[in-house]
Amino acid sequence: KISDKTINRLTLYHCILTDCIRKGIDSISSTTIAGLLRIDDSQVRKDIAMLDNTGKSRVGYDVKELKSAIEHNLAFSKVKNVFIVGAGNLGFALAKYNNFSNYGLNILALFDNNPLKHDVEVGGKKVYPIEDLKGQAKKMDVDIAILTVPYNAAQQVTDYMVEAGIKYIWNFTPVVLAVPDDVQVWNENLMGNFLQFTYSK
Amino acid sequence: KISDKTINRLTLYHCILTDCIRKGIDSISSTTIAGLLRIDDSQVRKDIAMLDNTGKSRVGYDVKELKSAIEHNLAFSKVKNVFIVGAGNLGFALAKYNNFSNYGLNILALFDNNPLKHDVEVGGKKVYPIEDLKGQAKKMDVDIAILTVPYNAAQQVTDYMVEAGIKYIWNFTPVVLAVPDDVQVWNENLMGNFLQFTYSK
Ligand SMILES: NC(=O)c1ccc[n+]([C@@H]2O[C@H](COP(=O)([O-])OP(=O)(O)OC[C@H]3O[C@@H](n4cnc5c(N)ncnc54)[C@H](O)[C@@H]3O)[C@@H](O)[C@H]2O)c1
Ligand SMILES: NC(=O)c1ccc[n+]([C@@H]2O[C@H](COP(=O)([O-])OP(=O)(O)OC[C@H]3O[C@@H](n4cnc5c(N)ncnc54)[C@H](O)[C@@H]3O)[C@@H](O)[C@H]2O)c1
Repeated sequence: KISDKTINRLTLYHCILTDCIRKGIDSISSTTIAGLLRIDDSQVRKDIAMLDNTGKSRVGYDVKELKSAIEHNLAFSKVKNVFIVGAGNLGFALAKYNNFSNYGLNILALFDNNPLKHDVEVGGKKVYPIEDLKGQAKKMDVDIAILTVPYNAAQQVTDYMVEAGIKYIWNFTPVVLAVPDDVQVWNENLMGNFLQFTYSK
Repeated sequence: KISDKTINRLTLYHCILTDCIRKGIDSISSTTIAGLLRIDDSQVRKDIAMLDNTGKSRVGYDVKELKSAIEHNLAFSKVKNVFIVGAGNLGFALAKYNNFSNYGLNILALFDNNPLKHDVEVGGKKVYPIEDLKGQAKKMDVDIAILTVPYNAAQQVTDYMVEAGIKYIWNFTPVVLAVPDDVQVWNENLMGNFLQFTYSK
């Protein structure tokens, strides 16, 4: 099992490798990766050694092989079908973003309680009334939801999603959600990140 | 100095406390906070003990006092003036979001190279041509930027921002940016977070 911190680093290595491929660079050293991320070279080598491949030559790692090793170990190809609940500014931006599918994140539909949004198409995906969530979750076999409703609807909508069989909630709202033990929540704490980033300014 | 992980936890406690105030709850125990976040009660008590106030009574912490202690220790009131560079889907969603200012994040303007976006107003903020960045950064005394341009413009725009005096870049693009030593970058690794969240599914 790969730790959270390592998954975070491996996805950033993957960004660097994707960039190398765009620029036609075939091999890269751990020192180059470490320098770009301002982390220890030994940490990069340790992370890569954990992956089951990585053709290492005298001049460094093979870019294409390392990239596919990361994709394999982090299950990029495992399709994760997802609903977006709350088709507002943030929900729309996430729905229109077509890079998610490269990581296996497959947004199937959006849900909203505002009738003006129903039947609108965003990034090729339909906006359904929130009442349809349970039926559509069963029909499309979805148990992951991205929550982008306002703070004052967050807990109530969460209760509704849990009842509809949602087991994983990627929470963008500034509310810490109360859920049963068998439901996982990831709090996308954007403000916490910003405060960490600017704290020592 | 408060560690990154602690800042992350304190901002989540702040969300819980804000919710309590909305519901008219006056005091809260560390066990309740720990239960909501699925972390150790002793961790919560240790974090709170580090803050310089926290009226602790027999029934728990005083909600209002604890909330303002967190705001004080994390410098919510220190105004952080920020530009958004890349006025697309994500840039617009961030600009329209009015909760940022509660944490001291003050978005002053957006910049974009698409002439169709110039002079548009988003959330009360103007979109300027990217060429105006240097002049506006000096005029408004801004050295923090949120980067929301496409991946293929990320490095070039970063070079331009660094030249314009930007010292802190909150990077939403999937590109690891090369910057001089005196510039700080925070990679908002949304895909890394999603993979961590669904890895063990
Ligand atoms: N926009 C950002 O940049 C940003 C940044 C950080 C966090 N957030 C958080 O993300 C969430 C969404 O933000 P936004 O800016 O997109 O808000 P928004 O107001 O633009 O969108 C919210 C959407 O949720 C829908 N909605 C409201 N109540 C609902 C209910 N009971 N059931 C179903 N849908 C419902 C609304 O109709 C609307 O379409 C908020 O909680 C916000 O705090 C946003
Ligand atoms: N939308 C999302 O949900 C999401 C999620 C994760 C990451 N991202 C990343 O955030 C970035 C923005 O995504 P988006 O969906 O808003 O894209 P978008 O295409 O909607 O917006 C990009 C904006 O950048 C502007 N731009 C392009 N080149 C520029 C340049 N040289 N100088 C100044 N402005 C320039 C464009 O005119 C456009 O307005 C991308 O790098 C994307 O990978 C987006």
